[in-house]
Amino acid sequence: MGIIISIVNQKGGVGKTTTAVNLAAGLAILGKKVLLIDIDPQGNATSGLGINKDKLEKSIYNVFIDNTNLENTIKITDIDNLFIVPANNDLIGANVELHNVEQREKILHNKTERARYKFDYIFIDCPPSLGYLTLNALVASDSFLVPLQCEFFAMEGLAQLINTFNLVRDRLNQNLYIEGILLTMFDKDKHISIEIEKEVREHFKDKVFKTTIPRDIKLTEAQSFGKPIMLYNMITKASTSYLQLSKEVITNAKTS
Amino acid sequence: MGIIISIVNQKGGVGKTTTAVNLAAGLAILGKKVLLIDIDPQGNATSGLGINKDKLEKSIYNVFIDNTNLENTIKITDIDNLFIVPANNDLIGANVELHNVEQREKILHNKTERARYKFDYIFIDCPPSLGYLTLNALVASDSFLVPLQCEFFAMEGLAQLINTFNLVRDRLNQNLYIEGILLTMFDKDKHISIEIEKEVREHFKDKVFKTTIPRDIKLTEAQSFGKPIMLYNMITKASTSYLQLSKEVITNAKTS
Ligand SMILES: Nc1ncnc2c1ncn2[C@@H]1O[C@H](COP(=O)(O)OP(=O)(O)OP(=O)(O)O)[C@@H](O)[C@H]1O
Ligand SMILES: Nc1ncnc2c1ncn2[C@@H]1O[C@H](COP(=O)(O)OP(=O)(O)OP(=O)(O)O)[C@@H](O)[C@H]1O
Ligand SMILES: [Mg+2]
Ligand SMILES: [Mg+2]
Repeated sequence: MGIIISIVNQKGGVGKTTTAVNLAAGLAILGKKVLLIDIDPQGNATSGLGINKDKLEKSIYNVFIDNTNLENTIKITDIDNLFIVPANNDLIGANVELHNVEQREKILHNKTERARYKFDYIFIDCPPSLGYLTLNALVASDSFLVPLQCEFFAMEGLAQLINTFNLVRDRLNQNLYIEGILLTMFDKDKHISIEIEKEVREHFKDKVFKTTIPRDIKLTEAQSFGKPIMLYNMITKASTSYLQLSKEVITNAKTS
Repeated sequence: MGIIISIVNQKGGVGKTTTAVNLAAGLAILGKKVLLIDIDPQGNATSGLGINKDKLEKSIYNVFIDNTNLENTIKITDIDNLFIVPANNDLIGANVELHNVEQREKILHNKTERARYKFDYIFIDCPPSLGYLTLNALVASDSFLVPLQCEFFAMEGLAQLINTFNLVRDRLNQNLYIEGILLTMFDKDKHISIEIEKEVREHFKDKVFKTTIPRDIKLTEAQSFGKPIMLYNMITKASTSYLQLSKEVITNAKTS
């Protein structure tokens, strides 16, 4: 049975998509069967894996709004073992369209249950907000992973995110747990990065991944070519970090 | 009569709040009377100006939801001439709460009209989404400023943002125009920054500010002290760039 992990943080630009794409690719390269579900109207995970958003017949929008099965939207990627449910701009109106729908926060949960039998890991890349789309992801998930930029504003949002997690766990998904906090864009030469890392590790202890992701412009370059970092430049530090993170996620799954 | 400018981009982490705070501070230092309205539930502009979000009696939430006058929420900042309407987590539910309200996209417009007579510039810092809050900002504004990170995913969202602008202009605010596109986190040593600048200037021509904002960790440090960059470190390149941008905005206002 595969596990479902949401990549969540309402703070914008902290590395949610970059982590979703490269962690999913890392696990696929290590032999796991992986599905990445893009529920962000920006569709960055979709284009980050080289899929043309303008030529999609079906996307996650159809799963949310016209009851299409998840299986009918799954596309292959350049990496064996890695599949994606794409997103595009159609999803922009979903927050409003879902407002008057019965059990609007459980739609994704009902649609993803069957996929657990086909994949070892299912990741959900969330938009930078705590609306119905992100709520759907948290209800559908076993756990959630929080990319955290080592900067001041990113720390501010953490308390709010933990509040939301507690609400979802108490009311909608009792078994939801935190997969971990991942420090991204870490720059060991900047005082603020070191300071924030210390604070986060003291506060959240073993909930923080041992792996940190360094700031590396090659990640952005890889995205402009629609490739995960391992296919763009295997020897860069960001590539080895994301592979290391993949191994850490596998180890955690075994021991939890 | 003051002009109202929204700082908008649904892509997260591109420098909306950093621009809102430092451009507002720059204009205040140059002698203009400036109001900054924070409509992002994260409240980063509020804490970026040193205001404690947990001790607010009234915030922008009250303006949206219980018809409080904007004037009753305005607070002073460390800078003469610069005032703020703060935001906090209360605003998280606003997208849903506004759904069944009459003329939900015109609330902010009706509340800000009087403030034009007291301020030379009114800026609105928006969240990273195109929901009711951002819609309210675009309807209330004369123009909008788009911070654009010089990276691939940021370019992707631009087409969608221009679509939304056209929709708002055609249906809700005929006079809305683009104040400009601002290149942020610009790194002249990175090939991808140079490439994206060239593409954006070719495509958007005089709609792109001449001033670009360099990547500078001092901006993040200043935020952790709740200060605009000019109060934290006046001689850094980011400080001179935001002052230069302030002058460019003043010049544009004279000639348009
Ligand atoms: N470790 C890193 N080093 C350098 N740049 C990075 C790193 N991680 C992400 N980036 C860049 O930072 C920007 C933001 O990353 P990304 O889009 O993954 O964040 P996000 O949290 O998904 O954003 P959003 O909130 O808009 O969904 C991107 O342009 C990406 O290329
Ligand atoms: N020119 C710059 N150089 C270096 N860091 C910057 C620069 N501008 C912004 N930052 C940092 O990048 C992060 C994102 O900036 P900011 O929070 O202003 O973006 P935003 O678009 O308002 O994000 P959100 O979408 O969450 O509202 C912050 O931690 C900020 O300190
Ligand atoms: Mg993203
Ligand atoms: Mg912001």
